[in-house]
Parts: sequence; structure tokens; C-alpha cells
Amino acid sequence: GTKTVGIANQKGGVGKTTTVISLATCMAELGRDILVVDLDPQSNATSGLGLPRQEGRSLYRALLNPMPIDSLIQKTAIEGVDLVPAELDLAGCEVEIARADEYLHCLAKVLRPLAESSRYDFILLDCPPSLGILTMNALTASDSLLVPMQCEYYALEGLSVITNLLDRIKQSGANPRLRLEGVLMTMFDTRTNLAEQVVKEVREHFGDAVYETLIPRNVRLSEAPSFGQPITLYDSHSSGARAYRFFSREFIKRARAH
Amino acid sequence: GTKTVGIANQKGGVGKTTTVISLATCMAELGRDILVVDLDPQSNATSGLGLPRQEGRSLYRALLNPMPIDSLIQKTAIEGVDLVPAELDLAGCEVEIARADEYLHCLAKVLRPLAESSRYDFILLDCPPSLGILTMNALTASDSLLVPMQCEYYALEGLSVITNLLDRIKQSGANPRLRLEGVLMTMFDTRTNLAEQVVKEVREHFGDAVYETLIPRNVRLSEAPSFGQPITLYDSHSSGARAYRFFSREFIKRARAH
Ligand SMILES: Nc1ncnc2c1ncn2[C@@H]1O[C@H](COP(=O)(O)OP(=O)(O)OP(=O)(O)O)[C@@H](O)[C@H]1O
Ligand SMILES: Nc1ncnc2c1ncn2[C@@H]1O[C@H](COP(=O)(O)OP(=O)(O)OP(=O)(O)O)[C@@H](O)[C@H]1O
Ligand SMILES: [Mg+2]
Ligand SMILES: [Mg+2]
Repeated sequence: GTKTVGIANQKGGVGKTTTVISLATCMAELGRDILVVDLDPQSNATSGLGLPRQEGRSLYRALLNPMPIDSLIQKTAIEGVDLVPAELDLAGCEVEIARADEYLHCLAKVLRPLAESSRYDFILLDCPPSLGILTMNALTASDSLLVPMQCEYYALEGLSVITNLLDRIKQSGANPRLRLEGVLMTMFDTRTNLAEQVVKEVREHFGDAVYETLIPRNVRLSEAPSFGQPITLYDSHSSGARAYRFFSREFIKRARAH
Repeated sequence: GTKTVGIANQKGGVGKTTTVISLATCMAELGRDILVVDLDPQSNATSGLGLPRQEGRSLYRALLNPMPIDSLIQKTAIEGVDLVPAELDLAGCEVEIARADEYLHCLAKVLRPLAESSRYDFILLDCPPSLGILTMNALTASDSLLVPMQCEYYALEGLSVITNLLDRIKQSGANPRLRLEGVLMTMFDTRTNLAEQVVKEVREHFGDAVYETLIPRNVRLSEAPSFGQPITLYDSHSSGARAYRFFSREFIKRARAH
């Protein structure tokens, strides 16, 4: 069946959106069918996949009055990658969702029929940099959580916050099946000791949950979004593209094992 | 009197906290008295200034039952820089504040007596990466807004979002005096064309609002927080320390002009 994975970290700028887009396109190259759901009002995953921000086409209405999301799914330029886009108003719906009954389950209700239809191999949820209602909904709707983690000190401080939230969501009964898919180290800068130290410390705390693959800091990854292209189209031979291809194979192997 | 400046940008990881800490310490070197208020539940400004995250010592209670904040102010290791720390529970208070009357003015009420006492030359508010209740409170309590802006494409997309919010807060009457203090370009990487293009585009849209100073990408800035020190103590001769010292003089000159 379909596996739903939330990509979240409340620390900003750690590579959540870059990981969602790159993982989706690399898995599509390996023949998988992927749906990306952009839950961030900034709609970076939407523009990074080359689609315009379209007011009125996001999950906003579906979250408040659960309806099938088929009508919201759009094709992207990448074979095997579809998208539910975001819009700015998504930020406003957090206050409205908070007043709904079972406010944590709005997204799960909308995604469940799709997940059960096995139309996609993976559904990837790109979360905003906060632990607000949209991220909580994503964790409640997910089978597992992937945490991109920048090789910097502030990001290290925040890692236990998101993993504690995973435990709370699991233990509260909101989503008993939720587990940690893994921790992906990003923006690894070979020129500094700091990156090595952070990786060492994360491996000590999280052991095997940390992927082997280290995503290097690579300027081509930050150039690609300005062309609305994933790294595999923008510069297929870059160190960023190679690292995400390596990661996507490691991700599939591990995801299949559970 | 005291000037209150909100440092905000909903895009994550653009250098908000680094700018708050660096600007505070560089202005203290020039003899100013600065209060930093950490409004981010991640409490990075608190740890970056060398203080532990202390549950029960943040603004949380003061925002819900307005009380003088003198008891929350802590001294830091830097002469001339005081801090109101953050704690994780701050995230929880957004939902509670939303239910309060005049929910946008909670922070303004708490800070007003302090601003009127002229005990500090500047009060700097470090905001979380979102446009939620805490950031809206910060903009309502501020005289002006400083927007750190990473020299990357996704950050460029988001710039009009925060400046539109400034206009709405001003025009709605929530804070008629609010103005744009300026846009500071951060993490400028001299090795890439992308950074040059982004700076050029921002200057075209925002003209003189963009500071002359460009903060370079400098690994020493990302190492300093792991020692709980601002850049001026950690590596006073680094390109990061020099750039923020240059910026602090430009900031004071412009702030005094209004
Ligand atoms: N490995 C990398 N090397 C260089 N630049 C990168 C890398 N990964 C991401 N970037 C760039 O760094 C910035 C932050 O990445 P991204 O936007 O993906 O993070 P995020 O966690 O989704 O941010 P937010 O918290 O705002 O949602 C972007 O400008 C992106 O292009
Ligand atoms: N000019 C710079 N050069 C290199 N690294 C930097 C620079 N400025 C900030 N950093 C590092 O980049 C990361 C992001 O910076 P910072 O945490 O200050 O951004 P932020 O906007 O406050 O993030 P958030 O959105 O999570 O609050 C941190 O690890 C910081 O140490
Ligand atoms: Mg993102
Ligand atoms: Mg910050």
C-alpha cells in the first residue's frame, strides 16, 4: 500500500522542502509514483516543482470541510511526481482548524481514501517551520516522520523537540502507528569541524535512525528553485543530485523494511 | 526614548537570531543599552547569548496576564545586553492568546512601560519563522521592522509576504506607527552568481530600504552559538564580526534619522 511520510523540523531553513522535492524526483526516476503535499503557506515546494501559487487550489477548503482531494492534485513536469499545492491562506486556516472537533485529524481524514487506493507508492508532506496545527495534522496523518537536520548547532538543539512531539502524538493516541523514519543530515560542509561534530553527536543520540547518506552543501541545490526545477533536471551531475539519488535508494530500502 | 525593533521573516533559517545577537552586541560595544526579547519557542537567542532555557521564566505568563516584565529580565555575559528568555511553552500560548480580547496587543501592553522608561536604547524582538500570533504581537509592539533576508531564491519569494503584513498591521490600525527599518542581506556567498542576482533584485524592489552592508556567509558565525557566545566574543576578527560591526553603525545612523 501507500506510505505517508511527514517531512518536518521546526528549525527553519534546514532543507525540508529541498529534501521533499529531491527525494520525490529521485524516487520517480526509480519508477515510484509520488504525491507531494505542500502544507507550508510559503508554498516553496509548489514553486520548486515549477507550479505557480494558485489561490483557491490548496488544501485550505478541504481541511475545513473534508472532501476528496482528487480535484486538488496537479501534474508536475516530472513524470511520476504529482502535487497538491499550497497557498498563503493556509496560514489563516490554522485558527479555523483549531476550533474544529478532532482538529488534529482534519488532514488524516482527507488523505485516508487516497492512501487506501494505493494510487501512489509514497505521499510526502512538506511542513512549515513550526510545531503548529498544520505540522501536528501532518504527523497525525503520517505513517512515519523524516527529519532533515542541518549540520549546525541551533538545529542540534531543536532535534529533541521534534522527536519528543512524535512520542506525544504516538502516546496520546492521536496516531499510535507513527514512527521515526529517519534523520537526514543536510548542508554538510566538508570544510568545517562543526559539521563533523554535529554529525557525531546526532549519531550518538539517534544511532541507526541517522541515514548513512550525508547531503553536502552544494550551491546548485539553491540555484535550482529559481528555475522551478528539481536538482535532477537542473544539474543531474552535481554533488547534490548524486547525494539525493544515493539517499533515495537508502530511503526506499529502509522504508520497505518496516 | 527607547526604540523597539521587530526582527522577523517567516522564511526559516535566514539569520534572524544571528542578526539579533550580533546587532545587540555590536551596539553594546558602541555604548548602547540593549534588551533582547526571545519570542521563539526554539529559544535560540537565549542559548546563543549563553543562557539556559529556563522553564517558567519566559514571557508566557506575562502575555496572558499582563504584568511588569522587570522580573523576567536577565543579565547576559555581555556588558550592555540584557535578555528576556524564551521557553518551549511559548508555542502553547499562541492558542491561549488567540482567545484573549485585543489578542494582537498582549506584548505591546507588557513592553510599553519599559519602552517609556527609556532604560534601554533599543529593544530587539527575535521572532519565530512564522506569521503566527507571536510574530503579529511583535509587529504590533514595534516601532519598526528589520527583515534579514538570505541571498537565496526561496527567501526572495517570501519577502513581499512579510512587507505586505507590515502594511496590513499599519493600515488596520493595530499599529499605525509601524514602518520598515530596513532589509539586511545575509549569508552572501561571493562564490555564486545567485547571491548577486538576489541582491540586485531586492535592491530593485526595495531601493534604499536595503542596507549597504552585506553579511557574508562565514562559518565562524555558525560556530559561535555552540559556545554560547556572540561573534564579537567568539572571533572578533572574523569577516562575520567585521560585517556586523559595520552594519550596527549603519543601523544606528539610519534608526536615529527617523
Ligand atoms: N544541501 C544544500 N546545499 C546548499 N543549499 C541548500 C541545500 N539544501 C537546501 N539549500 C538551500 O537552503 C535554503 C533552505 O532550504 P529549504 O528551503 O529547503 O529549507 P526548509 O527547511 O524547507 O526551510 P523552511 O524552514 O523555511 O521551510 C534554500 O534556499 C535552499 O535552496
Ligand atoms: N552569515 C552567516 N554565515 C554562516 N552561517 C550563518 C550566518 N548567519 C547565520 N548562520 C547560521 O545559519 C543558521 C541559521 O541562522 P539563524 O538560526 O540565525 O536563522 P533564523 O532565521 O533565526 O532561523 P529560524 O527561522 O529557525 O529562527 C544557524 O545555524 C546560524 O548559525
Ligand atoms: Mg520549506
Ligand atoms: Mg531564529
